[in-house]
Amino acid sequence: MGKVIAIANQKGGVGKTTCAINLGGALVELGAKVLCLDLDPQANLSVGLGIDITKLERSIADVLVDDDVSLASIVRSSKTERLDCAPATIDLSAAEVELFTAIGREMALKDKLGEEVIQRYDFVLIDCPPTLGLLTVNALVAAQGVIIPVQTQYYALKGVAALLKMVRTVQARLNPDLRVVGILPTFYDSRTILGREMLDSLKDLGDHNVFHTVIRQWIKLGEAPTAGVPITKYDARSDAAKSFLELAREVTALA
Amino acid sequence: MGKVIAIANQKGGVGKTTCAINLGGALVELGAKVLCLDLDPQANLSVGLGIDITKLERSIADVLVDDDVSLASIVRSSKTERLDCAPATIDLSAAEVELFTAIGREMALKDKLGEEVIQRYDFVLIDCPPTLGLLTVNALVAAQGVIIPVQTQYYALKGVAALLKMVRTVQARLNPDLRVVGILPTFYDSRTILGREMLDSLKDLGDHNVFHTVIRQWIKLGEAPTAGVPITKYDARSDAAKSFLELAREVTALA
Ligand SMILES: Nc1ncnc2c1ncn2[C@@H]1O[C@H](COP(=O)(O)OP(=O)(O)OP(=O)(O)O)[C@@H](O)[C@H]1O
Ligand SMILES: Nc1ncnc2c1ncn2[C@@H]1O[C@H](COP(=O)(O)OP(=O)(O)OP(=O)(O)O)[C@@H](O)[C@H]1O
Ligand SMILES: [Mg+2]
Ligand SMILES: [Mg+2]
Repeated sequence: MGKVIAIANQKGGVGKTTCAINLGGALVELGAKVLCLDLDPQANLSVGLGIDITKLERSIADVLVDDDVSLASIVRSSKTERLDCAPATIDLSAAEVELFTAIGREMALKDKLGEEVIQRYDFVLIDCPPTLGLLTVNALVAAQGVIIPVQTQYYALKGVAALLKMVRTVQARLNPDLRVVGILPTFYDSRTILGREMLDSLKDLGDHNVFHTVIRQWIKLGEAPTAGVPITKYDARSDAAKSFLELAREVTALA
Repeated sequence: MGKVIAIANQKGGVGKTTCAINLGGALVELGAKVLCLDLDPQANLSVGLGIDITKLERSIADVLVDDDVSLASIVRSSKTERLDCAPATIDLSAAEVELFTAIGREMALKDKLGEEVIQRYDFVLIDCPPTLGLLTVNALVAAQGVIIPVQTQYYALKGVAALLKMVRTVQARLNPDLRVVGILPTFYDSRTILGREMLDSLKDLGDHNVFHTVIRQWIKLGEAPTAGVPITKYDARSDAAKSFLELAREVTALA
């Protein structure tokens, strides 16, 4: 049975999409079958996996607001074998507004993420937008775990407490199975005092697991999306690819 | 009469807050009086200007939803002379939800940003959250100009068209005075092919002004917020400070 993991942080630009795509790519290298589900109207995950979102007739927005549209019907294969994508478009913004007044609005994704899809994959990774709104709540309700990428920067650390508070509220009211798989330090630069200080603060935040794997800043991680593939395909021998393989092993052991 | 400029981009982590604080600091160095207004529930601008947001009785959230609370009543001075702040807290998330069903919900900020505040400043800079929601729309309706920071990265370029479309809609329906002051390339690294290619694509995007000033990646820009001051105070002789002074001259000439 596939493990559903949300990748969330309301702070923008911390590497959520980069984590979803490249952890997905690395899990595939370890033999897993993975579905990457795009829950951000920016649709960076879909674009980063090489999907032409201008040609999509249906996307995750339809699945959330239209009972007749199943999740399975919008899943597409990506350029990478065993790595599928449930794509998003900008329509997801309007779907979020429509969901606002729906009954059971926080369960819209969970209702559609049924056995018949989950059992086809070892992991379902959900990429979240940079807000704590209804889309992120839907991801946390549908998931069993959440990975929190946090830039080793001052502003990024400030926001983690608010996210952990929301996770606790979702656990208490909507999804008791939800747990924090780990906090992932990103954009780490060990040469700077700021980087080292922020990494230490991250580890002192509380009793949550902080991954041993630390994602440094690598130019290739910014290049791979232009080719529509994860780093494990773009440059398998790179340090960046090795780091995500290490992360994939940690996640497999923990999940 | 003060110029009101929104700093907006729904893509996360592109340097909106960094631009608001450091452009503000640089304008002050050129002799201007500046108000930085925080319209992001993450409150990074408020924190980056050294405001202790845990001790605030009132913030921008109260101004938006309570007729009795004026903008002037929440303005505080920062550690930097002639650079004031209208702070935010996490309460702004709840205020955005409350605004959703209010009559004239897009004009809530414009109504409160009256003459008596604007005429005390040469510039009012509004920091926006990483979404195209109601808070960003309020900023675009209240402003005469918008500055769009764009990372010279693949995903960041993809989102600019959607933002420019929203700007056109706001101009047509709610604020005919609004115009794009300029697109600001950020995190630029001229040593990489990706950086140079993305900068070229940015310039080809359309007939909008792209600032001559380009903000490169400087560690000190990540350090300055820990001291609660703009880069012009944190390290006045740094390349980062010089770049923002150059930007301030461009903005003063254009505004
Ligand atoms: N470790 C890294 N090294 C270098 N570049 C990176 C790294 N991680 C992400 N990037 C690049 O930085 C930018 C921000 O990352 P990404 O878009 O994954 O963050 P995000 O949290 O998903 O952003 P958003 O909040 O907008 O959804 C992207 O252009 C990405 O290619
Ligand atoms: N040119 C730069 N060089 C180095 N670090 C930078 C630069 N600009 C911003 N930063 C750092 O990168 C991070 C992201 O920048 P910032 O928070 O200003 O972006 P933002 O667009 O306001 O993010 P959000 O979408 O979350 O509001 C911050 O930690 C900031 O200190
Ligand atoms: Mg993303
Ligand atoms: Mg910001």
